[in-house]
Amino acid sequence: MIIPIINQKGGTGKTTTAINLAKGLSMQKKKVLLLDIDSQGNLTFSLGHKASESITGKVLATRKIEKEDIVVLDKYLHLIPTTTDLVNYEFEFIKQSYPYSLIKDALSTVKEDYDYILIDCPPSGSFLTINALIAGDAVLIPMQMDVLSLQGLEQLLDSVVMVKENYNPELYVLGVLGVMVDGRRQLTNQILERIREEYGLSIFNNFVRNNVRAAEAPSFGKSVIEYAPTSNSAIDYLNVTKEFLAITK
Amino acid sequence: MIIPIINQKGGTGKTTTAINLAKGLSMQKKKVLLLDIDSQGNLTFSLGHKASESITGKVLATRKIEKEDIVVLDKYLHLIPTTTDLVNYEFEFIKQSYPYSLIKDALSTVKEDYDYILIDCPPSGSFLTINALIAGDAVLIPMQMDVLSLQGLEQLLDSVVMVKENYNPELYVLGVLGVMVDGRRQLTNQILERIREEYGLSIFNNFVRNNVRAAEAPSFGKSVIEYAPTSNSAIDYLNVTKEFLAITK
Ligand SMILES: Nc1ncnc2c1ncn2[C@@H]1O[C@H](COP(=O)(O)OP(=O)(O)OP(=O)(O)O)[C@@H](O)[C@H]1O
Ligand SMILES: Nc1ncnc2c1ncn2[C@@H]1O[C@H](COP(=O)(O)OP(=O)(O)OP(=O)(O)O)[C@@H](O)[C@H]1O
Ligand SMILES: [Mg+2]
Ligand SMILES: [Mg+2]
Repeated sequence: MIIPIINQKGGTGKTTTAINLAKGLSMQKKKVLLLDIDSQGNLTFSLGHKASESITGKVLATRKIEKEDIVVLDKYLHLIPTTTDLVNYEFEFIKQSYPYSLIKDALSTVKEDYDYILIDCPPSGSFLTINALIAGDAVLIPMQMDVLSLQGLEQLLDSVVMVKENYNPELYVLGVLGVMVDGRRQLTNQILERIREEYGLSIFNNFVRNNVRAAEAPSFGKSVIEYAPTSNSAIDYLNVTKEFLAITK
Repeated sequence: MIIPIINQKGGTGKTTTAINLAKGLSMQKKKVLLLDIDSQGNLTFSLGHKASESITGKVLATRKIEKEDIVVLDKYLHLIPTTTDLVNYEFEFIKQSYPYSLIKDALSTVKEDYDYILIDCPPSGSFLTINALIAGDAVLIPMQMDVLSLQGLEQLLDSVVMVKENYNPELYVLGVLGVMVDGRRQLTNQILERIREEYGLSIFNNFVRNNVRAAEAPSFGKSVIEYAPTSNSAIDYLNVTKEFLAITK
């Protein structure tokens, strides 16, 4: 199953969610591929990997993934890494009118080998993001519980509708995942209310609390599940993994 | 003085800083123009303005700003608003190889009318961001105090160097502004340390604390300075304004 982890609003825990959900799933012996399509390469960096070139750019340009393109982090967790060169690849894709099916085509060469392919998306609504929506089966939307995040949700849903109508009718929203949630704020509940009533989207019952360990983990090149296994964020992500498995059975 | 408010890492308080610094400066009777170059239009939305089209896209396509393009919020605070159409404009600019001087050229038609022009940049390193760096006199970098933000700083400084060497030798970094700072975290001090030692950048003495009022303000279409004048974030931004004025005299 191909899952874009998507939100064009910046800093909403997409990368942190991609890493920790992937880690949680791999610990349950699900075969997981992580695809880093953010030219800033936070996912690649946060997993302690330094690529010599943007493998993502290369596999999208050629529309196939070969064995040597895949970084094996462990038996159940694989990665297609990127560097900042991906900016140049995206620039060329746009200039030369490449189709929006690059990610779908590239992933089709390996999708039988994995239970889940998680795509870490950049904070933008542009070319690569649309590509991810076209390739995806169901989108996971990590979101902060504030006003501008709600704005971002609205814009994202417009893109989902556009892709469903024109390219990928089977695409659906798996759910919204609350991240960096401060349960004491009234604003949190107001936003949750609006998501349910105005957009009718599923919201994960589990959410990820604001916890400094999650912010520290990238400097150790590890998921917070590995870096600080008893921390709130690690426990939250394990619970999110359990719920994710239940709703994607 | 043209000030790009820039950080390609997502969710680092760029828009919140653009609004509140602009508001603080206008309260000191400085003439300020805000330019929204983020196709998500958070700045435009957070100021309670709904544009019928992306004025930003239009003025960049024509490379001039006319009187009717400017939204007068009050006597000292003006805005060039955008809508999500800006995505389409940027797409065309790239496809048709427009030059990187669009923002510089457009702003040259009005820069004599303002003390400060603040440019709210999107979380990306792409076409419009490079444009903003080429147009800018000095960049202000709002940053969270965590590991991935440090990664973002490194990439941003590469862009600044590239622009200085090839287009705009006068460009400099005004300073890094800590936002959503949690003073209790050890991580905060570790990051501040790294910024000073590894990059030798100035850091504002004042920083903006994490405060829910700042997250609530956009739904009222106001700066947090107006929405919650006695809140920590309002006071922090007024102090930041005072420091900004001192260093840009
Ligand atoms: N639960 C959490 N508690 C505290 N900090 C967190 C948590 N989750 C993520 N962070 C930190 O917040 C910042 C933003 O998170 P992250 O980079 O995962 O978001 P993103 O949506 O991928 O951002 P971008 O839009 O830039 O790609 C990062 O520095 C990250 O380490
Ligand atoms: N001092 C603060 N305390 C609490 N929340 C804040 C503060 N400053 C900003 N926020 C909230 O954090 C979120 C991110 O801030 P903001 O949108 O200003 O960042 P940005 O860098 O412009 O994001 P993007 O990269 O998406 O453009 C917003 O919902 C905003 O309302
Ligand atoms: Mg990310
Ligand atoms: Mg913004």
